[in-house]
Amino acid sequence: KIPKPVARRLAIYYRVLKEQSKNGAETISSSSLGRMLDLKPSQIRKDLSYFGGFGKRGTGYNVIDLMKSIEKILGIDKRWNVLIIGAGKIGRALANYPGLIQDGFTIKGIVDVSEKKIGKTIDEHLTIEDVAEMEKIIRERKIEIGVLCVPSDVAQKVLNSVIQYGIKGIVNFVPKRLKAPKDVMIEDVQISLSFKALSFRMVNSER
Amino acid sequence: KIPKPVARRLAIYYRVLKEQSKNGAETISSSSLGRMLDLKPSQIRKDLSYFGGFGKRGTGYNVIDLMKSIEKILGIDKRWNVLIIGAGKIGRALANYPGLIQDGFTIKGIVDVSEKKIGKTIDEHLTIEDVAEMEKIIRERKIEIGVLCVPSDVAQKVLNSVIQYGIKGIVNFVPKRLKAPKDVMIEDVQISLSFKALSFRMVNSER
Ligand SMILES: NC(=O)c1ccc[n+]([C@@H]2O[C@H](COP(=O)([O-])OP(=O)(O)OC[C@H]3O[C@@H](n4cnc5c(N)ncnc54)[C@H](O)[C@@H]3O)[C@@H](O)[C@H]2O)c1
Ligand SMILES: NC(=O)c1ccc[n+]([C@@H]2O[C@H](COP(=O)([O-])OP(=O)(O)OC[C@H]3O[C@@H](n4cnc5c(N)ncnc54)[C@H](O)[C@@H]3O)[C@@H](O)[C@H]2O)c1
Repeated sequence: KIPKPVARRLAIYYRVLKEQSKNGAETISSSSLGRMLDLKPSQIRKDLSYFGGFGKRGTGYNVIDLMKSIEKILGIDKRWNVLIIGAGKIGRALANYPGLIQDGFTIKGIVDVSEKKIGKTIDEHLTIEDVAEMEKIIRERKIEIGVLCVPSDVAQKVLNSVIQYGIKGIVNFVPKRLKAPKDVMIEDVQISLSFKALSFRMVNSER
Repeated sequence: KIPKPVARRLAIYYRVLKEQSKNGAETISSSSLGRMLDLKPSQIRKDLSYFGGFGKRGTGYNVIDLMKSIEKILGIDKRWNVLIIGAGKIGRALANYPGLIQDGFTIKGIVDVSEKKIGKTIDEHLTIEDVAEMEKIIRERKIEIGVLCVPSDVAQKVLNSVIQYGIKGIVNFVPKRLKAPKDVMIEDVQISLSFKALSFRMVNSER
């Protein structure tokens, strides 16, 4: 079993591997991966060995093979149907962000409560719909992941109804620890962590 | 010296400590912190011992003392002046987000290139200004951190000018690895990592 911190690093390696493969690289060494990510090559080799990703002496790892293995471990070798709840600034920024679709997360819908927003198009595939239709949308479009982009005061209520309609995975942007049954996974996004990671590096004037 | 992964965990503990302190808790044990964050108490005790954060047997850690120590380590015991570059969806969501100010990151300005946006107010303290004024804003308001919320195709150019005006720390939302001199720290925000962390947990049906 792969520990969560290792999985998080594999997701970071994956982005670099994707870039490398786009630039035509067939192999990559742990030392050049280490240089790009400011990590020790020994840490990278240890992480990759969790699933039998072994480099050949002198040539390194096969980029495509590594990507395929990481996709399977992270569960992104399949498509996930995603619903965004809350078509405000964050919700619409995510709906427009090609990075999610490229990694296997397809935005199948975006809902809101505001009359002014319902009916507005985001792009040719996506129009803001009424949150009252959520149950039907989750069932008909086989939604597996909900993204909470609503104000704090309604977050728990919205989460309760999303769970009631059968969703088991949540990406939560609301800065509040929300309660859910044991079989529902919630992943909290805290953008302020990146700011703290930066201030830590600046006061320690690290690389 | 504290390793980066430990610093990242300290930032996560900090948010829970802040909540606990708001709810009036004076002490907290590593086991209750562990339950809230789904981490092993031994990992928490190890992390906190890096800076001499020791709990007393039976009563645990003093919440305020821990917060003060973590603030110092993460460099959030001081105020950072922040400039947001790009007043689009992400930029405006950050400008409106109280979580940043609470953690010591004060948004001192937000700039854009679009005539339609320049002059629009965000709230009573903040109005979108012209990116052409950036050099003056960075100097007069002693900006230390720049937040890149611009399209990919202009990101490197915008970064070069921000660095030229003396900024040493960047939070980057643009999905591109940007080049900067060694003394400039860039912290990449990848929201899709949270989606991958979720899909990993869902396929491994972890807690
Ligand atoms: N995690 C972070 O680091 C971070 C950063 C910025 C913002 N945020 C949070 O993300 C959330 C969204 O932020 P934003 O800037 O996009 O806010 P916003 O006000 O622009 O958007 C919120 C949207 O939710 C809609 N809404 C309200 N009640 C609803 C309901 N019951 N069902 C469906 N939609 C509903 C509103 O109509 C609005 O369109 C907020 O909770 C904010 O605090 C988090
Ligand atoms: N990291 C992530 O996970 C993630 C998620 C969503 C979006 N994004 C990225 O964040 C960036 C912003 O996204 P958005 O949805 O807010 O886009 P947006 O189009 O809503 O906003 C971009 C803003 O930048 C302004 N701009 C363009 N050139 C400029 C310049 N030279 N100087 C100053 N401002 C300039 C535009 O006028 C616009 O207001 C994009 O690069 C997007 O790919 C990243």
